[in-house]
Amino acid sequence: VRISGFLDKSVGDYIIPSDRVAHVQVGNSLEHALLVLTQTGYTAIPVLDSEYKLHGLISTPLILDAITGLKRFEFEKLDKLAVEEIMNKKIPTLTLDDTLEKGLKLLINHPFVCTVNNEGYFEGILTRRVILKQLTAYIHL
Amino acid sequence: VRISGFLDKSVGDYIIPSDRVAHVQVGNSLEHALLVLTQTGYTAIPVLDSEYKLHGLISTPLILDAITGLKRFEFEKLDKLAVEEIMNKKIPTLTLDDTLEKGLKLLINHPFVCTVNNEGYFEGILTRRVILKQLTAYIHL
Ligand SMILES: Nc1ncnc2c1ncn2[C@@H]1O[C@@H]2COP(=O)(O)O[C@H]3[C@@H](O)[C@H](n4cnc5c(N)ncnc54)O[C@@H]3COP(=O)(O)O[C@H]2[C@H]1O
Ligand SMILES: Nc1ncnc2c1ncn2[C@@H]1O[C@@H]2COP(=O)(O)O[C@H]3[C@@H](O)[C@H](n4cnc5c(N)ncnc54)O[C@@H]3COP(=O)(O)O[C@H]2[C@H]1O
Repeated sequence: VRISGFLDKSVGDYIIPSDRVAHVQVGNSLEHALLVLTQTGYTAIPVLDSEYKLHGLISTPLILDAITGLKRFEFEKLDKLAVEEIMNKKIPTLTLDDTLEKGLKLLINHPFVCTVNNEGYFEGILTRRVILKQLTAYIHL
Repeated sequence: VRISGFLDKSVGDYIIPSDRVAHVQVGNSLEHALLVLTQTGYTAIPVLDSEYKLHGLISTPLILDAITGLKRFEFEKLDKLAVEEIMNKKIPTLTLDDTLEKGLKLLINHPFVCTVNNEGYFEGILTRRVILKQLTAYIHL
C-alpha cells in the first residue's frame, strides 16, 4: 500500500530545480558545451534557448561522435559546430504534476528526464539517483 | 511481501556478463580509452588487467579533466597519459551472491557497479537500468 502512495506523488516534489541544473544555449559552440560538461562533471545536460525553453540534450558521446574522423579526433571542429546541429531533440519530458510512476517508467531508459511547463519552459530535471533514493526509503517500510 | 522477495534475489541473476561489457586495459593510452568510449557510446567503463582483474573505472569526465589546460583542451596529452594514471580506483564492488538490496543501495550513487569473484576477477556489471526495470515490474504487483 505504501508503494502506491509513493507512485502517486508528483514529479514536482522531487525535481532538481532549473536554477541548479547546468545547461547550454542552442547557439553555443561544441567547444563551449564540452567546457561546461568538463567543469560540471556531468555527461549530459539540457539545451535551452534565451527564453529558457527546452530544445534538446547535449552529451559527451554526441560531441565525441561529431568530431570522430577516419584516422583521428578532429578537435578543430569543436569551435565550428553549434550545439543545435548535434543535440538530441527526440527526448521525453514530464510536467510538474505528472506522477512519479510516469517518471519511473521514463527513467528506465533515460538517466534523467526534463520537466517543462505547458508553454515548453524548462523547470528542472528528475534523475535516477533521486528516484532510487526515494524508492529505497519506501521499500524499507 | 513481493518486494522483499525481489530484494533477496542474487545480483548474479541480473548482471550484464563480462563478455558483453566494453572495457579497457590498465596500460592503454587515454586516446585508446576515448576511442572505445566513443565507439560504444558509454560514458564510463571498467579498467581490467591482462588477467581480467578489475582495477578501476575510466570515464569521459575523468579524461576531459586530465586534458584540461589553462586556456584550451590539451588534446596532445591523450597519447602521453595511461588509463592507469587517471582511472578511479576507489569503487564499490559486488559478488554474484550479494543480494539485490545491497546492489540497489550502491546504485543510488553509482550508475553501475562491477561484480568480481573472491580473487578479484571481473564477472560483469549491475546497472541502474536493469534495477529500475525489475523494480517497476515488481511494484506493479
Ligand atoms: N557532482 C556530482 N555530485 C554527486 N554525484 C554525481 C555528480 N555528478 C555525477 N554524479 C553521480 O553520477 C551519476 C551520473 O552522472 P551523469 O553526469 O553521467 O548523469 C547525470 C547528468 O547527465 C544529469 N544531471 C544530474 N544533475 C545535474 C545538474 N545539476 N545539472 C545538469 N545535469 C545534471 O542527470 C544525470 C543523472 O544524474 P544522477 O544524479 O541520477 O546520477 C549521477 C550521480 O549519481
Ligand atoms: N547502447 C545503448 N543502448 C541502450 N541504452 C543505452 C546505451 N548506451 C547508454 N544507454 C542508456 O543510457 C544510460 C546511461 O549510459 P552511460 O553510458 O552514461 O552509463 C552506462 C555505462 O557507463 C555502463 N554500461 C552499461 N552497459 C555497459 C556495457 N555493455 N559495457 C560497458 N559499460 C556499460 O553502465 C552505465 C549505466 O548503464 P544503464 O544501462 O543503467 O543506463 C544507460 C542506458 O539506459
